[in-house]
Amino acid sequence: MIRLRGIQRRFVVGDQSVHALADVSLDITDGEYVAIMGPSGSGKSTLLHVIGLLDRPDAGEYRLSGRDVTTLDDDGLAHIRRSQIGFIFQFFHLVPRLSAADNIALPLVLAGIAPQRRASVVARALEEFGLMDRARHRPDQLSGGQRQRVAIARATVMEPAVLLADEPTGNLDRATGFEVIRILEALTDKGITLVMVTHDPELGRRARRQIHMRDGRVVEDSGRRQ
Amino acid sequence: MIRLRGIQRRFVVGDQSVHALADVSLDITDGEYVAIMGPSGSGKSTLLHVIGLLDRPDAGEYRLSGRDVTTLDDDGLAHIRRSQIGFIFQFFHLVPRLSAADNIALPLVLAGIAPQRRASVVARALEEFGLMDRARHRPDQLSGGQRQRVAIARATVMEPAVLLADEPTGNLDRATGFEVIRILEALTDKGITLVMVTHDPELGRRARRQIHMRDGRVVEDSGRRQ
Ligand SMILES: Nc1ncnc2c1ncn2[C@@H]1O[C@H](COP(=O)(O)OP(=O)(O)OP(=O)(O)O)[C@@H](O)[C@H]1O
Ligand SMILES: Nc1ncnc2c1ncn2[C@@H]1O[C@H](COP(=O)(O)OP(=O)(O)OP(=O)(O)O)[C@@H](O)[C@H]1O
Ligand SMILES: [Mg+2]
Ligand SMILES: [Mg+2]
Repeated sequence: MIRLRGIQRRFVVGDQSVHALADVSLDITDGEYVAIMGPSGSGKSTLLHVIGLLDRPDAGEYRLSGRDVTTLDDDGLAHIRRSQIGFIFQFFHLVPRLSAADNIALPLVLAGIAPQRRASVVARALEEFGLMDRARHRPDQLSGGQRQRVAIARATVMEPAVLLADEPTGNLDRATGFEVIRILEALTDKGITLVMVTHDPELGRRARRQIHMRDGRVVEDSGRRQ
Repeated sequence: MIRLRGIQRRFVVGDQSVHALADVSLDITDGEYVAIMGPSGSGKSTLLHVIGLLDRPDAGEYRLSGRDVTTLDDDGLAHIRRSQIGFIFQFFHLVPRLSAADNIALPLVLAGIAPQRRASVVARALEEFGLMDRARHRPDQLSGGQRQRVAIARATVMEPAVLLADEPTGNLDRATGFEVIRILEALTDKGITLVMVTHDPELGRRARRQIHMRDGRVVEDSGRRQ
């Protein structure tokens, strides 16, 4: 379903060139549960953004469900993102002026879900993530871990085919973190593909497959068939 | 050195009142190394902000080095913060338009340190935190863990008497996280008071004293003398 070949992503700062991704090739099949790990700065977030169609590679090929997505224009990418991909950002990117409930509702609004159905779906998400008495709080009125949970609820509320999670428990205590991971793993039982970046080796071990990165490359892959 | 008695901090959202801190009393002596732990939303960041003079309690008393700081005006608080307190924020609060090097230099500029001395202090901090080839990058050109390290470098560059760290390793891999913790702990050898909020029980155990919070209260304190 996710097929990357020779992916390169470079950034230029001043006269310095950073190879955030250097020749990454990868296959992730439908419904797979993959952990991506590696040192700070090794390219994990960049890889997740390329997979999530939020960033275009400078070279290489990316086929999503058999389709070459590198040839799509911005509208084409936005359409696929909205219908197939849920993204949990490392730093959440919540809408500052919207309440927790309205942030979670956003994908439902964009999908044209009717208000009554939206309200019940959002209520269920708030309950699942322990946010029921924070529904009206805006992000700046929430703790770090509460914001993280709003970001996770927003990304999962449409049960997307592909769920990309960048450090989803980085701001959560152990117990809350495990509750969240159980919710995400329950989605894989429904056939959702889950790709999780994590610094926590204990969380990484729970995935069926572990990919390790260093300096923009995949240096280890427990699921590689070669 | 840090003496809190009956500290209350309430937030009002709509018609709901949140008791972020409910009757917190605490003594932290000079040079102590304390970990603050507890579930998401339990009041850890709020407590750290009150201690760091970034937030005023609604009730209760706070003496810092014997002085009642609740009676100070904003300028008075700013003066003490700048001269005595280093704060590592849960979400960093770096200046978007400044490079990593200039973000780290900020406390030195505010303290009137001469440019030549500043440059050597900043160079040493960049090296210590593995950021030498990211000196010119702005925050949006850095990975999550790189931003976190810039925030830590900025807070420690003046070797403040009190260092307050809110989840300083939340975005760091294990190895980088331990390097950072070793740097922070080395500061306690110089007599600096270190108060660290952490979700990582393994990091919490390294502190000489562990304080646990729940629902805005201190529910456990391994260092309490009563
Ligand atoms: N916009 C940018 N401009 C320049 N360099 C960038 C940019 N974004 C990322 N980088 C660099 O690319 C490298 C990979 O960044 P990335 O955010 O993917 O790392 P990461 O593995 O997610 O790290 P972390 O674990 O710290 O979050 C880093 O060294 C970073 O400095
Ligand atoms: N500005 C605010 N307005 C309203 N409520 C707030 C505000 N700031 C914090 N709160 C609430 O106060 C409580 C404590 O927040 P705090 O940020 O101190 O928690 P925390 O222990 O740091 O949590 P985390 O581990 O998730 O970072 C939370 O329930 C939060 O929703
Ligand atoms: Mg990252
Ligand atoms: Mg917090």
